[in-house]
Amino acid sequence: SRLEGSIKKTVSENLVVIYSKTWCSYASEVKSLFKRLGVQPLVIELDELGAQGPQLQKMLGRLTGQHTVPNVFVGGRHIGGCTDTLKLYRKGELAALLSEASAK
Amino acid sequence: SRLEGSIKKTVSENLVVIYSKTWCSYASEVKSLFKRLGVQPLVIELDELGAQGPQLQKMLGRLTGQHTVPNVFVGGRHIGGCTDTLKLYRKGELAALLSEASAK
Ligand SMILES: N[C@@H](CCC(=O)N[C@@H](CS)C(=O)NCC(=O)O)C(=O)O
Ligand SMILES: N[C@@H](CCC(=O)N[C@@H](CS)C(=O)NCC(=O)O)C(=O)O
Ligand code: FES
Repeated sequence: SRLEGSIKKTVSENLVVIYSKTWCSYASEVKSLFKRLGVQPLVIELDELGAQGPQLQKMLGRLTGQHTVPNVFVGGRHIGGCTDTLKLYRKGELAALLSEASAK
Repeated sequence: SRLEGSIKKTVSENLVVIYSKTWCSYASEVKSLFKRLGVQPLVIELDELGAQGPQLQKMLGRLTGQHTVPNVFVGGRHIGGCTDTLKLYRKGELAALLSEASAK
């Protein structure tokens, strides 16, 4: 579908993509984590897209198995939500993913 | 007002009151914190109250200066949001507040 295609294009063309909601503190945490790492993520605020927001969230759920926000992609790869991202960061794996993806 | 009166009554009559939203992970964190402490908080889900939800949230903002959720009261005292509650917990002050308030 067009929606699925646009998501795949977005996550493949941007080092870090965060599907987010403006009011959500978990989303704020991942946004500031990447900023601290010197990365400017592409942030898509699902609550600012009118009717398209819920549609996007539903399609993301279908594509990734994750129906919640924040929904985080690095180098085109789905890495998960806030907890997953922080876990990778603490293990040192996030930095590795970022450098590997930015080298491509 | 009636709304202000009902909030004051609610927080004075219940050891722990959490104004929450069902989808919010910060709210989930404080709810499970109190459960781990053996306390059964009174949880008011603002997103399940129809039009009254935003009204309550606004009045809480006026009364406490805090416009966000979760909004946490212990022993009738406003203690803050998720971050504030966790801070008090780590300092050991939350347990003290709880025992002091439950002794009354
Ligand atoms: N463990 C997940 C929790 C994700 C979660 O529950 N997100 C909430 C917001 S904090 C959510 O998406 N709720 C449903 C919604 O907003 O549509 C994470 O770390 O990201
Ligand atoms: N630092 C605060 C953050 C509170 C916050 O930003 N809460 C968000 C949800 S996570 C909120 O209330 N957003 C506006 C809304 O939902 O009406 C805390 O620890 O509780
Ligand atoms: S909405 Fe509160 S943490 Fe996401």
